[in-house]
Amino acid sequence: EKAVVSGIAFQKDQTKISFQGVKDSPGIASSILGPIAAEGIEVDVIIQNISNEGRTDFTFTISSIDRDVVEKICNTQLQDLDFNNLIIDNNVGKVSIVGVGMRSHAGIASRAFQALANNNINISMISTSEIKITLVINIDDVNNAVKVLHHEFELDK
Amino acid sequence: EKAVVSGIAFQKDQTKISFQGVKDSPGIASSILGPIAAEGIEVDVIIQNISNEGRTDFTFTISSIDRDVVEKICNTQLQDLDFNNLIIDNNVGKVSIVGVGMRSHAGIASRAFQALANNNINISMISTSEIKITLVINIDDVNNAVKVLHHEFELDK
Ligand SMILES: C[C@@H](O)[C@H](N)C(=O)O
Ligand SMILES: C[C@@H](O)[C@H](N)C(=O)O
Repeated sequence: EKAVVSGIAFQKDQTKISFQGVKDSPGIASSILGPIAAEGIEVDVIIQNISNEGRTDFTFTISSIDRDVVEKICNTQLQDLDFNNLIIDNNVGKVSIVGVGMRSHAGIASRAFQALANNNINISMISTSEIKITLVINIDDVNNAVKVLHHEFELDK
Repeated sequence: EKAVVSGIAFQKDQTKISFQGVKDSPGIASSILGPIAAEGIEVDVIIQNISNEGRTDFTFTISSIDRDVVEKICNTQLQDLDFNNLIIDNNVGKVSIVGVGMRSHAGIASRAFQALANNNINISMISTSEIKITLVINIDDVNNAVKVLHHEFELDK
């Protein structure tokens, strides 16, 4: 599968919610997302990495419009959840490299990471699929990141 | 966008590589993936969550066939990388809920998480996109997870 980058998408109106240090046991992910889903909130990226000493971070992004509703759920229905720290951050932007065959080419992801590094843009979260590499970055870096990635993948021709 | 689950995909031949405690600064993601991409290794899921006290975990999955080559890269080209712990785990399976509109419906993800929880299947890693919810789980749980998710999304009719 030859990788072909077809475009760079971005969003600037995102809020990141992270429950840090949740227990890594069955039912935790559903207990966090359940009340949010019940409100019909659109959740974008969901990321959870492997646990360390039985705990892990469960992070997701929502549209900033939904921040107040979700914050209220966190402080009411989720107040009894066992976690170390809750982070709610509005300074979140997202850039995605869209194409086909993205997965089979670590080269595409590696080029994207390198191009951002050369421009001193830090990557806060990473999530990939066959058609997309999604990077959560600081909202102030979004414009520059889009330019850098357009250039790297020669989409500005 | 109405969410429609069209199928459940799974893979059992995956190996998980996790650099725990890497510095959260520009260039780190590229320095890890660069040497692996240079060998033409196909990398599947890449996951990185937000950092905690300036460090985070960078995790990815590869096909188990490539384990030895990647392990050698970790022990040679990546030996000078600043990290706390390297995990290489073969007991890794992957199930994906495939469809359209997945992102806009936290309900789909929440139902999947709940169904797995009800069957005592623990979720080790989570990565989502519009067309797919990818869950990394223990290889021993893959068969049961596929059955449970087929039933939950009425794909077994
Ligand atoms: C942390 C959370 O994902 C947990 N492992 C679960 O299965 O729900
Ligand atoms: C950890 C790694 O992703 C780092 N933040 C980078 O931008 O490369």
